[in-house]
This record gives sequence, C-alpha cells and structure tokens, in this order.
Amino acid sequence: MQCIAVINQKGGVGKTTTTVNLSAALAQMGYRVLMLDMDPQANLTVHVDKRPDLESHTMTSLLVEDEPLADLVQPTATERLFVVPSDTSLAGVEQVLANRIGRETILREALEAFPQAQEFDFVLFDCPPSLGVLSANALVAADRVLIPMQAQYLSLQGMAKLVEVIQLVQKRLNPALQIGCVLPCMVDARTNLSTEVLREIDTHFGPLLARSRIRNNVKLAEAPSFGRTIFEHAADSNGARDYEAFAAEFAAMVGAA
Amino acid sequence: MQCIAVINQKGGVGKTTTTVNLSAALAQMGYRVLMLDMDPQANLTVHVDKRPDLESHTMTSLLVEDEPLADLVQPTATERLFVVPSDTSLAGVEQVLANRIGRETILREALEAFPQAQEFDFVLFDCPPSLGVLSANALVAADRVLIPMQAQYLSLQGMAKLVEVIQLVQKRLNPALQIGCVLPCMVDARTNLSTEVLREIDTHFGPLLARSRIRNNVKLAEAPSFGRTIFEHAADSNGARDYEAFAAEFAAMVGAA
Ligand SMILES: Nc1ncnc2c1ncn2[C@@H]1O[C@H](COP(=O)(O)OP(=O)(O)OP(=O)(O)O)[C@@H](O)[C@H]1O
Ligand SMILES: Nc1ncnc2c1ncn2[C@@H]1O[C@H](COP(=O)(O)OP(=O)(O)OP(=O)(O)O)[C@@H](O)[C@H]1O
Ligand SMILES: [Mg+2]
Ligand SMILES: [Mg+2]
Repeated sequence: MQCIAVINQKGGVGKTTTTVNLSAALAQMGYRVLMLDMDPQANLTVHVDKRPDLESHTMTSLLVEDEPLADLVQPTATERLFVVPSDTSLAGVEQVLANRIGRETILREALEAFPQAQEFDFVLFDCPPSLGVLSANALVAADRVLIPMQAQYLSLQGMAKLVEVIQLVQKRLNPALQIGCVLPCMVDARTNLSTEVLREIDTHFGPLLARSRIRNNVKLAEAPSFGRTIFEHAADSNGARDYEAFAAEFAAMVGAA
Repeated sequence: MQCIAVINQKGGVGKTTTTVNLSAALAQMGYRVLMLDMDPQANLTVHVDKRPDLESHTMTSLLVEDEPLADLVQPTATERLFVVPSDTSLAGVEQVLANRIGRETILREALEAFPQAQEFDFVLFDCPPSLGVLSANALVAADRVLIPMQAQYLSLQGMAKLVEVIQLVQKRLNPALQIGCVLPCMVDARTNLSTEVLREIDTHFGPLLARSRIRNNVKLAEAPSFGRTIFEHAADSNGARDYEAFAAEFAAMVGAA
C-alpha cells in the first residue's frame, strides 16, 4: 500500500481534480484505491457525490475522536475506488489538536492500525490549500508527495516554502518521505505564460517534473457538478486521456506496475 | 476610510488578482488606497514587486509584536496605492495567537490607532484560502466583504459556509459588517459551465451579485510575474477594462463617489 499526499498550499491548482481523476484512472487499471478528503471544504467528497450529514462519520471522527479508519471507508460509483469523506467541521481540527502530543502523527497511526491496508494498492490524501496540522498529518503518513501545479507565476511562488516544509517533515517525522513528482495542471499551450512557467519549473525541479501535462479542459470542471469522475462524465475528453496517461506514468514511477 | 475584506476560502478564485487590480483602479480614479497582505503565501506582496527580507516589517510584526500599522506602510509604483507586505512567517500566527485574549480583534485595534486613517479612502485585505484567525481578523476589522468567485461548481460549494462565518462575526464581533458583493472572476462566456454557475449564483445571491464580470484574460495572469498591476502591464486589455468597470461600480455601491 503506497500513501500519496496530493499537496500545494497555493489555492485552486488542481489538487482535488487530480486526486479524484488519478485515483479513478488507477482504479480503471485494476488497482484498488482509497481517497481521504483532508480538506474542510469537502470538495473531494462532493466530487464523488457523497454529502456527509451531521450524523455521518468523516475524517474529523478519525482525527479527533480516534474512530478507526475501517469504519469510515465508503465505496464510490467507480469499481475499486473508495473514499473517506470530509465535512466543514474539519476546519476546527487545527484548534482542537493544538495542544495534543504527537498531533501530526494521528493519521499515520490510524493507517498502521488499518486491518484492510493490504487490500489497497494506493491511498491518496487530498490536502487543503494551507500547511497546517491537516497537511502535516498527510505528509507524516505519506510515502510520496505529488505536487499539482498551475502553469502560472503565482503558483511558482510558493514552491520553495512547500519544499522547505517537506524537508522538515523528512528530517523530524518521516525520513522515508520522497517527493514523487510535480504535475503541471490546467496547462494552456496557446499562451506564452504556460510555456515560460513550465520552463521555469523544469529548471528548478527538472527530474521531478512529470512528463505528462494536464491540459485545460472544461469537462474536468463540469464533472464535479454531476458528482462524477472525468471517466464517468466524458470518457473521450482531453481530461480523461491526460489523467489516463498520467496514471500510467505514475504507476510506473512508484514501481507498482 | 472604508475597510474591505476580499475573502473566499476556496483557493485560486481571484482574491489576490482582485485586491491588486481593484485597488489600482480605485487609485487611478483618484482615491488613496492601502492594501494589506494577510496571506502567508505573500502573493499580493510579490504582485506589486515587494520582496520582504527577514529584517523587514510585515503583517506578522503587526499581529504578533504589536508594531504600529504606520511603520509598515510602503508605497507602490502606482500613485496613491500603498501596501503592507506579508511573508511566510505569517503562517505561524495561527499557533502563536491561539491562546491570546481577543486575538481576532488585533487588526481592528491597529486600524483604530492608525494616525493616517483619514488619509486613505479604502483599505483592502487580501485573505488566505482558509477561515482561520487571519481571515477572522480581516472580517472583524472590515466594513464590507467582497467575495471573488470563480464561475465553477466547486467554488459554489463553499459559499454557504462562508456566509455562515460572516454571520457569526456580525453577531459576535462586528455588527456593522455587510456583505458588499459577489464578483464573478475568470469568467469564460464560451462555456455553458460559466453560464450555469452564474445563474445559480444569481438565484442564491441575487441583489449581492455584481453587475460587472471579470473575464478570463491571460494578461491578468502575466502581470504578477513582472511585479505590476494590470494597468502597468497591459492597460488596453480586457483585464484592465473589466477592473476599471468594476471599480466604478464598487465606488458607487459604497457611496464613495
Ligand atoms: N485541467 C483542468 N481544466 C479545467 N478546469 C480545471 C482543471 N483542473 C481543475 N479545474 C477546475 O479548476 C478549479 C480548481 O481546481 P481544484 O478545485 O481541483 O483545485 P484545488 O487545488 O483542489 O483547489 P483548493 O486549493 O481550493 O483545494 C475547479 O473549479 C476545477 O473544476
Ligand atoms: N480573470 C483572470 N483571468 C486569467 N487568469 C486569472 C484571472 N484572475 C486570476 N488569474 C490567475 O489565476 C490564478 C489564481 O488567481 P489568484 O491567485 O488571484 O487567486 P486567489 O484566490 O488569490 O488564490 P489563493 O486562494 O491561493 O490565495 C493566478 O495564477 C492568477 O494570475
Ligand atoms: Mg481542493
Ligand atoms: Mg491569493
């Protein structure tokens, strides 16, 4: 079981879209995949048509009330694809855990105690646009980091800080953590800006830069409004093809082939 | 002096782009405008070509070390437009202030004690993509809220939570706070998605929906890489025209004409 943190504190770069559609593409390839929604906005949860009500059990129950992970896992409409939903109460976790000893290791502990761990090939964490305790839990529990990135200048700005935080987690809490790759999202090859920023990313991250590119594609932005993955909403679209190609590259990279 | 919180916890919807270019458009109209960068990513700071070094004084000095606002204000390349920069240390403010009495009212206090308050017509706060203590400070200090919004489904999801938080601040800490308007950003009129989501925003927010629309325009995404506002980078672009039109609508709305 490989754990992957999908993270970038810059907002709106494609974290949720990547977590859902990469996971769905890996499931299509035959892998069993679990997605954890670690964002209080619960965009991933909505994207796969789950709407947590107040009674239901979400990521908050795991992080705050020590509810076992096995009780939280739900199936999605896609075969071999599962999800642990989030809800807006997750926003309060930062305060609730502020003084708890080892608060950044709660998720790792829950995954180590997860009896069905051997049934899953991948677990992907969709992180919020910040580097607080929720993202820290994801980085401590992860084997690799996947950094979606918009091919735009402001998105480039935060990369140094993100790498700094990852290195701190590697040093203090998770020495085995590796940066998997940087994935350019929402790429518009018609504009010079995309090309220039991609060149800049290549200079800084060279070998870590994925070969795949996720092109700007309105079908990817439509899919969440139907509670569907790109494969259910528009299987012939550029969005579907790009995530399929990236899933193949990603599986080969982590040696899961 | 009108204080405006530019806020939306959804990431990447155009908060920073709106704060910079609306402020610059208001400055062009003759108003004196101060921008406060409340985001640890410091995108606003970079957008107007300021690069805080470790010695310099930023929002962190105001919120954590009670440094007076007057000492932090810097001019920009645009006449009548000023900025208080941020830096990545602002990310630590959430923890540092966790147990301080009245931590959400620090910014309001600093503005009340600001001797040059009468010299400014507008103060705009660029908020991070979260609803923590930084955004709370902005909402407590603000007279009005401006909500930039992407005409996409996932951006629609968080609006109910945002309105809930605004109402809580109105009830407990800032009864005078009003929702100014909801501004559709990055609108691509060619796609049905934009039109559908705009219709949905209209049903929920009707009278609060701005008449202006900010169209998708690559010049707006290029400007920050030169440290310039849209007016310095591409004064004839759709981006410049759209923010000029919105600034006129906004000034009329707040009765500052
Ligand atoms: N390749 C793409 N083409 C077109 N639209 C896209 C693409 N990827 C994502 N989007 C849309 O762009 C917006 C931002 O994407 P998404 O919500 O996945 O980013 P995020 O990084 O998860 O945001 P946040 O920081 O708020 O968590 C969404 O409305 C999404 O539907
Ligand atoms: N109207 C527009 N047309 C094209 N690009 C835009 C437009 N508005 C913003 N952008 C670009 O989209 C990206 C997101 O915008 P911006 O950073 O202003 O959003 P934000 O809400 O401040 O993000 P965050 O949540 O990370 O603070 C940036 O790269 C910006 O340059
Ligand atoms: Mg997301
Ligand atoms: Mg911003």
